[in-house]
Amino acid sequence: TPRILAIANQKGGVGKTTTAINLATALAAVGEKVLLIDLDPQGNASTGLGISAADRGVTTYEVLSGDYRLEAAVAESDIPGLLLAPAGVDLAGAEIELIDAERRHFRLADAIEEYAASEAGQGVSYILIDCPPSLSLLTVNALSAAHAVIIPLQCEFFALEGLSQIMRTIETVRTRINPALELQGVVLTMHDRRNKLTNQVEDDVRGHFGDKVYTTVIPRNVRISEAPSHGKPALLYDLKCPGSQAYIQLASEVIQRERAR
Amino acid sequence: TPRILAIANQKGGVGKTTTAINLATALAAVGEKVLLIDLDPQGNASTGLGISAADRGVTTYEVLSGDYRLEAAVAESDIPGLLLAPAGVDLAGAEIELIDAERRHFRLADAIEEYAASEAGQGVSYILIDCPPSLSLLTVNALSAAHAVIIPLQCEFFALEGLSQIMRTIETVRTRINPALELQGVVLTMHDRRNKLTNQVEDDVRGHFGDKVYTTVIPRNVRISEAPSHGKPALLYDLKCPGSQAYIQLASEVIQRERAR
Ligand SMILES: Nc1ncnc2c1ncn2[C@@H]1O[C@H](COP(=O)(O)OP(=O)(O)OP(=O)(O)O)[C@@H](O)[C@H]1O
Ligand SMILES: Nc1ncnc2c1ncn2[C@@H]1O[C@H](COP(=O)(O)OP(=O)(O)OP(=O)(O)O)[C@@H](O)[C@H]1O
Ligand SMILES: [Mg+2]
Ligand SMILES: [Mg+2]
Repeated sequence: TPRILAIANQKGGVGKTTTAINLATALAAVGEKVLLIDLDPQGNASTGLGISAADRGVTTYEVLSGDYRLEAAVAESDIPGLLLAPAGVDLAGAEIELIDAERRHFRLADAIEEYAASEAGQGVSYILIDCPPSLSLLTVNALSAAHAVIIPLQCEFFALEGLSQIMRTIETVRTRINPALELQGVVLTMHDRRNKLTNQVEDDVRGHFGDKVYTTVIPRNVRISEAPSHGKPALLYDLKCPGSQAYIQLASEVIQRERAR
Repeated sequence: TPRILAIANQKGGVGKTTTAINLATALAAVGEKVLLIDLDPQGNASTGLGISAADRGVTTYEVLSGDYRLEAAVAESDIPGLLLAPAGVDLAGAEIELIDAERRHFRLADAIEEYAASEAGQGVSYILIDCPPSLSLLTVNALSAAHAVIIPLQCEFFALEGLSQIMRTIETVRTRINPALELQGVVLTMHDRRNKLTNQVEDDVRGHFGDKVYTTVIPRNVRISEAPSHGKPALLYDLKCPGSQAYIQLASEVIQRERAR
């Protein structure tokens, strides 16, 4: 059955979507079969893979609300071995709409379990979930479904301040909802070696979290932020750029950690 | 009575808090009396003004839940003329807790109205509200209370993609809840003239929104991101840096627009 990884951090703009898209692509590039689930009402992971709002059929909103099975939302991307379940803007209303629903924390977990057991889900080895910048029902659904969490951390002060909140939330979900949930790791993003603040944040995080922090850091690299306007992951837009190379390295570190479990 | 400006954008990491802190400080520096309301459970605006989580008494959470009047949450900052109503982490639960509450969209508007009419609220000329990266009840409360919205827009593709969502939300709040709500303007943040993407985004936004976009742009400036780790606005940390100068210029543009109404 697939390994399910949530890409989560309530701090905004830290590189969750960028990590979800490029890590998923790098895993597909080394032969894994990957499903990327876009759980953010902004739908940036869907657009970043070239699937515009107009092209999306069934979205993760209809999956959470119980109207469709996950299989109905899963579409091929332009990348061999990479599937996408796109987001819809109406996801923003899910928190309120599911207030009295049965198993409202497990809607995604149940949908993934059914998909993984179905014909369509055979062969999928990784499921990555891109989360919105909040700790609301959507992120809790992702954490309830996941085996492990990857936390992208921008090398900035406000992002560092928020790390304890996401760590507490992971702990709460582990004790109350999903005892299997682990922290796979923290990945430093938009890392700029020349910047004093970057180095202070890195020292601080490695000091506190030790080898939970990946050796790989993702450098600030303009090619990464240009790629989504072409509807492509950075790996397709510019494979040789420092950002793409870092995500390829991160993928091999993620696989190593999975193998070492 | 005070002019109420919401600083809002559901896209994460676009510079909402940085704009709220530094615009509030710049307005106070030219003699306005300003109250900054932190409505984000992350509490970055509170920390950025030097008020750590441990030092906060009554927070905006207790104001929204009706336990305290806004006056009880308002504290002096280190900056003359700048007051702060700090956020608490429990704000994250407000959406669910207020699901059946009376006037749940107007809790903040009602609290501000009462404060503005009270002894304590006399003389306050501007109220700025820092919003979280979502379009949930907290942001709707800010938009329901506000006379106008300032939208910080990072010069990146995903941020541009999200602009239509916040515009739609403003329109919905205006037609259903708060007919007085206007868009004061869009401010381009983390602007880097040497970066092709920055220039494309700027051309696109100025093309669509014309003079709704402030002439002032906020340059990407490392001094801005260093300031919060010292608990100070950029204007106090390094007044001469390009970022601080841009926020001073933005403040005068905001005042001009207010006068021209
Ligand atoms: N390593 C990098 N170098 C340069 N730009 C980057 C890098 N990583 C991400 N970006 C850019 O920074 C912005 C924020 O990244 P992204 O949207 O992936 O963050 P997020 O955490 O998903 O944001 P949100 O909280 O809104 O979901 C995007 O415009 C993205 O293109
Ligand atoms: N002009 C700038 N130059 C350099 N860094 C900046 C600039 N503006 C903001 N930053 C940094 O970028 C990061 C994101 O900014 P900020 O936290 O203000 O955004 P936000 O929209 O409030 O984020 P959130 O969506 O999480 O509330 C912060 O670490 C901040 O210090
Ligand atoms: Mg994202
Ligand atoms: Mg903020």
